[in-house]
Amino acid sequence: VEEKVMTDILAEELMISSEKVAHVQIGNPLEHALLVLVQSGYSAVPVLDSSYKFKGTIGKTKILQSVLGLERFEMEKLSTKKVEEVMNQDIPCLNKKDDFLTCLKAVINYPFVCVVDNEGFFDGILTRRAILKQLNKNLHI
Amino acid sequence: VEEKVMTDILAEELMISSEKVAHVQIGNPLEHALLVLVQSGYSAVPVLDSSYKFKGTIGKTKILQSVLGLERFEMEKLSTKKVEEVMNQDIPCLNKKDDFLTCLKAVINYPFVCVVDNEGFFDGILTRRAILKQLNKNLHI
Ligand SMILES: Nc1ncnc2c1ncn2[C@@H]1O[C@@H]2COP(=O)(O)O[C@H]3[C@@H](O)[C@H](n4cnc5c(N)ncnc54)O[C@@H]3COP(=O)(O)O[C@H]2[C@H]1O
Ligand SMILES: Nc1ncnc2c1ncn2[C@@H]1O[C@@H]2COP(=O)(O)O[C@H]3[C@@H](O)[C@H](n4cnc5c(N)ncnc54)O[C@@H]3COP(=O)(O)O[C@H]2[C@H]1O
Repeated sequence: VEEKVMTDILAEELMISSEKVAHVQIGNPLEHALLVLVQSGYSAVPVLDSSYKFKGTIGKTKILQSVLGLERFEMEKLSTKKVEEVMNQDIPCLNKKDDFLTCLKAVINYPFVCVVDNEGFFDGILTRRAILKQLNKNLHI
Repeated sequence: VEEKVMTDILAEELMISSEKVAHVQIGNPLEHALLVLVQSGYSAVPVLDSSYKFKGTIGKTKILQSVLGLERFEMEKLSTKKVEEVMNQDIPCLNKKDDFLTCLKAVINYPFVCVVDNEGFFDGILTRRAILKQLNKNLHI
């Protein structure tokens, strides 16, 4: 098993860089966020502010839970509610220089983790798929 | 690296067994399926028939895409559309005796894979989290 190779890999080599990441802006209404999620097909995406700083993540579950009434999904409420009201802010982040094992541990409980620089600017996302592909490459048994 | 330990692990040791897996029935209307998904919080779950045979998977994305009209999400259509109209049937399955590497390869492109016996009965699901936790345990560098 090529352990040395794996420990040399950094987050920045495995991450999907920011320009390829679908995201929403913190001020957007939930209606726009849900449209981005349904059209892109992603279950959750990062939330950024207007200067591209990382703010949180938002997913279909939280959006739909926020409009689930006693009788039906009250979709009309999506145009008045904002992303910042339902986004998830307690997600761990990575730095692009973090090593492979740090990345692996980060994605155990999260399908993706945001890679953020020291000033909070969004660099990209590190996905479980990227970690699993790398592990599959390195584990020749 | 404890490779021998990893290669001895089978799908049945890592899977979430069927009684703990949220699922929907093939004949259910999409309205019920979406409710199960939003209330459980899962982005997708297995679809079974009345004899608990595995039929496919269904997720929020496909359900919402199927009712996205030009102007709005046409949620009223969810009560007439059925699970079998939008479920995903081309997903690979595993057998409970499949080894660790087979499981790892299976979850590279799927957040979870269904474990099914020779007659097509549903045994459980193998998730990316279970694979990542095992890898984290075994990779002491
Ligand atoms: N358009 C597509 N083409 C091919 N495969 C697709 C796909 N959309 C989803 N998948 C597959 O489904 C997995 C789960 O996607 P999900 O949207 O739930 O969860 C995704 C999504 O929330 C987020 N994500 C991934 N790529 C993204 C991107 N370019 N922009 C924004 N978010 C992204 O990271 C999570 C984990 O992604 P990961 O790649 O590990 O795992 C993905 C990937 O294996
Ligand atoms: N109630 C909860 N408690 C704690 N953590 C939670 C959670 N719901 C979701 N998560 C976390 O979020 C990940 C993605 O969940 P998702 O629902 O998109 O995607 C899930 C879902 O589609 C399915 N799944 C997992 N457990 C399930 C269950 N008991 N019944 C039905 N489907 C399940 O397998 C996918 C991958 O699951 P995995 O565990 O690898 O990864 C999960 C887990 O790390």
